[in-house]
Amino acid sequence: ETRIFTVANQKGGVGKTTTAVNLSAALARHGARVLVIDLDPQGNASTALGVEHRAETPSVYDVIVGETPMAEVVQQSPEFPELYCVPATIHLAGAEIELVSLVAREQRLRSALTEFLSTASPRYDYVFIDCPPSLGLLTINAFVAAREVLIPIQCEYYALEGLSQLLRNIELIERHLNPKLRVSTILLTMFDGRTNLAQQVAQDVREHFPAETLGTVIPRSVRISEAPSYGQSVITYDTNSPGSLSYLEAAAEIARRGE
Amino acid sequence: ETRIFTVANQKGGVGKTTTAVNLSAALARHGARVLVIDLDPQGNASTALGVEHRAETPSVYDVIVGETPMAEVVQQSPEFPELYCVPATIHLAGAEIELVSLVAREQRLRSALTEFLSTASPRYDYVFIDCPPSLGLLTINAFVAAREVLIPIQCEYYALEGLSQLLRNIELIERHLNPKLRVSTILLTMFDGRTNLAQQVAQDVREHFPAETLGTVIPRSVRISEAPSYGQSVITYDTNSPGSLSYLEAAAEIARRGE
Ligand SMILES: Nc1ncnc2c1ncn2[C@@H]1O[C@H](COP(=O)(O)OP(=O)(O)OP(=O)(O)O)[C@@H](O)[C@H]1O
Ligand SMILES: Nc1ncnc2c1ncn2[C@@H]1O[C@H](COP(=O)(O)OP(=O)(O)OP(=O)(O)O)[C@@H](O)[C@H]1O
Ligand SMILES: [Mg+2]
Ligand SMILES: [Mg+2]
Repeated sequence: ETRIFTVANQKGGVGKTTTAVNLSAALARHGARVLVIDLDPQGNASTALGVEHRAETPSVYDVIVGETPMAEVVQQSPEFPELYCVPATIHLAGAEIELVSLVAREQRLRSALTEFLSTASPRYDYVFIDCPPSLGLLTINAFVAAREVLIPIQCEYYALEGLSQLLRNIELIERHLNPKLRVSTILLTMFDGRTNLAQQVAQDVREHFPAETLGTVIPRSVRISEAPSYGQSVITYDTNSPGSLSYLEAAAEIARRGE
Repeated sequence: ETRIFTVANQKGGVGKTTTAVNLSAALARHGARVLVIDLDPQGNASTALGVEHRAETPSVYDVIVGETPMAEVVQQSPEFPELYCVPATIHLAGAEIELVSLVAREQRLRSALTEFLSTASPRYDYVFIDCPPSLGLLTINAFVAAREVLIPIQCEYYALEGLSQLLRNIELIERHLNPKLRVSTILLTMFDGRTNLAQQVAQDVREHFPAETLGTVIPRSVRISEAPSYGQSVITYDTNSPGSLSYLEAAAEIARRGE
């Protein structure tokens, strides 16, 4: 069965996009068929995957606010033959307010994705939905469409402040809109082992979420932050760098957990 | 006249909170009377300023969704005698949806702030409004209430992607809701001089916005990210660290520009 992840955390700049892009690339490198859905109006994931997303490009906006079938907007990423992306364009910026008054406003992504996956051939192994840094209707659509939540947590002080709010929101969605949803994976990002702060945050998170927190930790690495300026994942930009190897390891760990 | 800044950028994790808190502390250290309004449901600025913001604490939510006068929720920060804060609590998370159907939904913060400043004695010299990483009704309220916009820009690749969207939104507000609003200040943050990427982004930003971009650049510094875990600004946490000195310099530059 296709594993569908929502990559979410309303705290900004924690590595949601970087994680969605690099885990997807790592899995696709090993032959898995992977789809990334970019739900962030800034379109950072679309940029990092090297796909077209100018204003007139067919995008996820047309799928959730219009009724365009997802198959018509999916693009292949130049990164790997098995890596695909539903891009985000600037139109998505108005989607939250537009969705408020639409019928089935929380489920529009789920219906579009269910239809797409049921007819896709060959089958997709993974879907990663990259969310904006908020808990509005776009992120709610992602929670309703997914089965698993992946929470990137930056090893910084503010990381834990918003976590309980995020978990409460996920519980609400589980109870009212998507009983299958569960927080399956927590990934520690931007870990700088030289600072006490990072070690403390990492320890705190492991103590609170021992089962969900991956053993693999993503280090702070300049190569990771340089890759998107070339329209590449760090996996292709610098395969043997610590940043790339850590995402390859995290992808392997996620794949193993799903068996 | 009181200078009122909105600290905004819908890109997450670029240093909005860190900038609002540390500039305010730097100005207050030199005797200016400063108010920080925390408009982020995560309440990071409230935490960093060491003020109470548990769920039952009177907060900015009561001011903009209820009709509580701002004077009743303002708290003094333990950081400096001249530093005050209107805290954010968890209730703010629902405010965007609640505001949608309220009368004068974009102007509720402006009316509350105008009333507060007109009766405050002594007068406030500066107000900084810390925004969440989105362009929803909370950030719109901040744009309507302010006269100046301060945009922190992280010296990373994605920094420039969302900028044109932000500037377009500010222009819309200026045209329809607040003709006095202008982007007065751009501050480069988390600058790591060892990387080409940071130098390129800084150069790009200065070329596009020569007048607005401050000469002072905020370096990436662990002391800055450690300070909030002690409920302090970096100004009091480690006054002579590069991070603190850069915020003191940036504050002086902003003060000079306003003369
Ligand atoms: N492990 C890492 N090491 C160094 N830099 C990183 C790392 N992970 C992400 N970054 C950089 O940090 C910044 C924030 O990461 P990213 O944009 O992925 O976060 P996000 O959670 O998607 O942000 P937003 O909340 O705006 O959507 C980016 O400039 C990115 O290149
Ligand atoms: N100059 C700096 N050097 C090192 N770390 C920094 C610096 N400025 C901010 N940080 C850290 O980076 C993270 C992001 O900063 P901050 O929370 O201020 O950004 P923000 O734009 O307010 O985020 P959000 O979009 O979630 O509101 C925080 O953990 C903060 O401590
Ligand atoms: Mg992102
Ligand atoms: Mg913030």
